[in-house]
Amino acid sequence: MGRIIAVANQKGGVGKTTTVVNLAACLAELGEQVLVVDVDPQGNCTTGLGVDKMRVRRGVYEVLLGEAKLRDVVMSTAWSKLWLVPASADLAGAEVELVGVPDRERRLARALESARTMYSYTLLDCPPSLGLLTLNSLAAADSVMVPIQCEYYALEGLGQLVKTIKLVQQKLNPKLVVEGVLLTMFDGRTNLSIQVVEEVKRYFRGKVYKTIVPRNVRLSEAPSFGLPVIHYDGRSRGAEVYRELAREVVERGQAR
Amino acid sequence: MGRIIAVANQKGGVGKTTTVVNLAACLAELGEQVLVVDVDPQGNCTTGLGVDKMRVRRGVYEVLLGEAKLRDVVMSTAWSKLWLVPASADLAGAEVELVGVPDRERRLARALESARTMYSYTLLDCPPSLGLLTLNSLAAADSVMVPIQCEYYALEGLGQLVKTIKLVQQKLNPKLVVEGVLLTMFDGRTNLSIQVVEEVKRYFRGKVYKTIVPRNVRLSEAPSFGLPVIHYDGRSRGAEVYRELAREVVERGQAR
Ligand SMILES: Nc1ncnc2c1ncn2[C@@H]1O[C@H](COP(=O)(O)OP(=O)(O)OP(=O)(O)O)[C@@H](O)[C@H]1O
Ligand SMILES: Nc1ncnc2c1ncn2[C@@H]1O[C@H](COP(=O)(O)OP(=O)(O)OP(=O)(O)O)[C@@H](O)[C@H]1O
Ligand SMILES: [Mg+2]
Ligand SMILES: [Mg+2]
Repeated sequence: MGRIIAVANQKGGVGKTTTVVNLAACLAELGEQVLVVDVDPQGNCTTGLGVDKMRVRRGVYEVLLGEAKLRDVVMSTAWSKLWLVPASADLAGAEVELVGVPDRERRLARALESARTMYSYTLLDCPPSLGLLTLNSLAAADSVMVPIQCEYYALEGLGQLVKTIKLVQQKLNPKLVVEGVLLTMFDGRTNLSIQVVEEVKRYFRGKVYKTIVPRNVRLSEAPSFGLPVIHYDGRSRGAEVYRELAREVVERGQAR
Repeated sequence: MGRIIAVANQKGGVGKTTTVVNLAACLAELGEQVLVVDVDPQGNCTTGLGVDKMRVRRGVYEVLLGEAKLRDVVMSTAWSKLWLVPASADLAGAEVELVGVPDRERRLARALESARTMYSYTLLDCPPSLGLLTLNSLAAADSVMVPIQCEYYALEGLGQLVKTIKLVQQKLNPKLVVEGVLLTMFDGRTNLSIQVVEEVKRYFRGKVYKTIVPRNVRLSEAPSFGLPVIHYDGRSRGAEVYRELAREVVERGQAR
């Protein structure tokens, strides 16, 4: 059975989209069938995978509102084992439109039921908030991966995030576990980065991936070409690290 | 009369909080009375100004729900002309709690009426979304400052942001203008940064500040000491640049 992993953190700019796009591409390179679901109204994942947003007719919004089934909105990408449910333009309005709708937090979970049999990995890219779109993703997921930037402000929101995950486990999705914590934008030249790494390892004892993503300019350049980093510059440090992460994610899954 | 400036961009991690904390400190250094309002449930501004969140009893949440007046929640900071309305813990729940409440987008605007006579500058730090908290800030503000990171993904959301500002001008706050666009985390060594600067200057013709904030490690270290950068390392490039920005903001205001 396929695994559904939500990539979430309400702190902005910590590398959620970069992780979903690049981890997905590396898992597909390992031969896995992978589905990416862009639950962020900004639609960065959609662009990062080279899909022109002007071509997108239907996506996550239509699935949440029950106007389309999953198979109606899945798009192919330039890579054979990598598929995408894009963020369509209306997604920004979904939170308000779903107010008062019964079972509004579990609409994505129901729609993704069929994904488990078709894809070995489904990755959900969340917006930088703990609102309805992120709740839908946490309710739909088997596990949540938390990217944390090696910066001071990034430590602040961890308490709120952990509280939200516990609430989701109690009320919406008892089987949700923390898949792992991924340290991103590490810069070994600064004491700050080293302090944050130590602090996060203490806070999330045993859950932190061995793979640490360094700051690497190739990772920030690749999206402007609509390419995951392994297809933009396969020999870069950014490409190596996300391949390492993909292997670690596969191994952790088998161990469970 | 005092000016109210919202600092907003739904893209995460672009330097909204860093700009509010440091611009506020530099305006106070120029002798202005400055109020910072932390409208982001993460509460990074509160911490960045050295205020212990455990000490915070009431803040923006209580003002929005009408449980407290502005003068009841303003806190002093370590700097005499710099004041703060902190983000209290309950702020994360405000968006849901205000659903169905009449005039819910203009509650901050009404509460800040009195701020104009007491402070020459009121800066509003927004969360990374276009939800109710950001709408309240745009409805309350005279102008909006948009920090834009010199990265590819940061360009994507500009259309949605401009659309939201136009909607607010039509429905909530006709006098709202774009104060200016601030380019942040510029790294002159990468082509990407240079391309983004050119693109933004084309898109926001005439609205882009001359001051461009470079990537500077002092800016990311200062928050861990609860200090604005001018009080952490006054001779750093980060301190120089935000002093430059403060002078530019004051001059633009006089010109209007
Ligand atoms: N390891 C890295 N090295 C260099 N740049 C990076 C790295 N990871 C991400 N970036 C860049 O940093 C910016 C923020 O990353 P990204 O957009 O993936 O974060 P996010 O958490 O998805 O943001 P948001 O909260 O807005 O959704 C992007 O411009 C991205 O290209
Ligand atoms: N010019 C800069 N140079 C280096 N680091 C910076 C700079 N500006 C901001 N930072 C750091 O980058 C991170 C993101 O900045 P900040 O938190 O101010 O952005 P934000 O837009 O407020 O984020 P959010 O969307 O989560 O509210 C922070 O850790 C901050 O310390
Ligand atoms: Mg993202
Ligand atoms: Mg912020």
